[in-house]
Amino acid sequence: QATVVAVCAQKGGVGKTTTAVNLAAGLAMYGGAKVLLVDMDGQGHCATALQAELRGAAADSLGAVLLGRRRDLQEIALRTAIDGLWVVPSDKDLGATEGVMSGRIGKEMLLRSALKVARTHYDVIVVDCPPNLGSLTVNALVAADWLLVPCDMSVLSVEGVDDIFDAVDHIGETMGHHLAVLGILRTRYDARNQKVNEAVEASLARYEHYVLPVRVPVNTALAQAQLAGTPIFKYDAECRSAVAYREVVEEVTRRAQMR
Amino acid sequence: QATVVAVCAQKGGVGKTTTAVNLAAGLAMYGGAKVLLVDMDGQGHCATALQAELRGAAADSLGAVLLGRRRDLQEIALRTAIDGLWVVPSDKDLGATEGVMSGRIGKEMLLRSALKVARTHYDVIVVDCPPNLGSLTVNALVAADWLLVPCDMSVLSVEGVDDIFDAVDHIGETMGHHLAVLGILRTRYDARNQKVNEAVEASLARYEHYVLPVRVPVNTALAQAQLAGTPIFKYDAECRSAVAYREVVEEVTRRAQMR
Ligand SMILES: Nc1ncnc2c1ncn2[C@@H]1O[C@H](COP(=O)(O)OP(=O)(O)OP(=O)(O)O)[C@@H](O)[C@H]1O
Ligand SMILES: Nc1ncnc2c1ncn2[C@@H]1O[C@H](COP(=O)(O)OP(=O)(O)OP(=O)(O)O)[C@@H](O)[C@H]1O
Ligand SMILES: [Mg+2]
Ligand SMILES: [Mg+2]
Repeated sequence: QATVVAVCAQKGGVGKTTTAVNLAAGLAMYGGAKVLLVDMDGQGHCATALQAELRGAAADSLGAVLLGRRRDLQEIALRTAIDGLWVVPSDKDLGATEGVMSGRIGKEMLLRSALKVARTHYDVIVVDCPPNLGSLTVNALVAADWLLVPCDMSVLSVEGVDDIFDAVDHIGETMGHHLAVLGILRTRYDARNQKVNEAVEASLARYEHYVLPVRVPVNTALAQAQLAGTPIFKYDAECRSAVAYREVVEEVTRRAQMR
Repeated sequence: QATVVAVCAQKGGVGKTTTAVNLAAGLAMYGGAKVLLVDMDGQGHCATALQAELRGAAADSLGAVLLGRRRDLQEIALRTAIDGLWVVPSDKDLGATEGVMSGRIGKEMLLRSALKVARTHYDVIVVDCPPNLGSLTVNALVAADWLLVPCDMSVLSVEGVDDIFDAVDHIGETMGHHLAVLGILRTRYDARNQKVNEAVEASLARYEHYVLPVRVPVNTALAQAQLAGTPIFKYDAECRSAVAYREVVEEVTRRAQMR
């Protein structure tokens, strides 16, 4: 059975996609795992960030699978040039699909049932989420075993962390699904911003053991890798953010007791 | 009649709130205008970024006004310590309200009618939007005369610009509401990121005359000002981003033919 990790944050632009893509690629490249990356964000940025690696074209849309026209998410997964990494791209109509989903019985379980078979064929499934706590994110949380919360070093990002923890508690109470929090990943860390860093660290202190020891530094190589359509490890394996994301892969593997 | 400017971008974290707050404050402080800042994003970050300036507490929630329990948005506007600047904070339940709104006749016009009276009391109304093209953003577009699109210097942000232009066209065709595009504002500009900057500028070339001449540089003072809960002009009036946002105020005033 695969371990499912949802990468969520209500705040926009904190590095959800950057983390989901590089975590999935790193687990395949360094962990030897068979990994499925699922993009539940209608922006479709997982595919953009892995543009150069994708092979083939999707047989149908993610929306079609979520609405039950196809039973198994694997049917629309794309192979990549990276051994062990497969991607389910999102589709631009996911926003409209969300409206249709809201009328379905068990509307929060659609992704979870679409992954039922896939879970027996992969070691890890990583799910990228949109910047909100709407039904696509709820579907990801209900399908997941673990939650990883990227948070950049800003007061606006820290504020949203409480909301996602509340959502996890709420899903536990109302749906009986007990997702574990893998951790909070500090992104865009710049040692020079002392004043704001101190305020953020002080706010995160209440989540102490959840805050991952590794911080992803501000590093332009990440945006350059996205321009090239490849993970940071293939773009510049020794840059500071590649080193950090390798540590993220190790820390996630340890905390989620993978293999 | 007030000029209404919606600040929208589907991409998260590109500086919508930072721009909406500093544009609204700048129009009041330097343009001598009476300005209402409306926060249509459930994250509520306009209030966070102006925490130190807000006076008094909201009589009711934005959701209550949108759903018609109160007729006029001014009833819940908060005064600030900045002469001429008033703020309608969002509320955490805006996400749930969005669900209720979708069942209402004229669901896209709720903000527009809530602003009907306010438009006769202000010179400018600035609306901050969430990172999606859902019904709260559509409400902002239908209520607005002008659209300002922040876009940071990354391939992922540029990709979403097409979608917002499509949404504007769609609103024109289906609702007969012809919103004008004020422009695209480049944010987080860092001259050192030559490779990505060139790619972004090449992608934006098709929007040529829409791209505002001023670029907002990467500047940690903006996050520091948000930590202090005050606009950049009060935090550090001579820093690079304060200079840039003063130019944004001038450019917006010129393009939207304000007084
Ligand atoms: N550590 C970092 N250093 C520098 N830039 C970064 C870093 N992490 C992410 N970025 C850049 O910041 C931007 C936002 O990152 P990303 O798109 O991954 O965030 P997101 O949370 O997925 O956004 P959204 O809320 O729109 O889904 C991207 O342009 C990305 O290249
Ligand atoms: N020019 C800039 N230089 C440095 N940091 C910036 C700049 N503009 C914005 N920021 C920071 O980037 C983060 C994102 O900005 P902001 O929250 O305004 O974006 P947003 O588009 O409103 O995000 P969301 O999609 O979550 O609503 C904030 O922490 C802000 O302080
Ligand atoms: Mg993303
Ligand atoms: Mg915002």
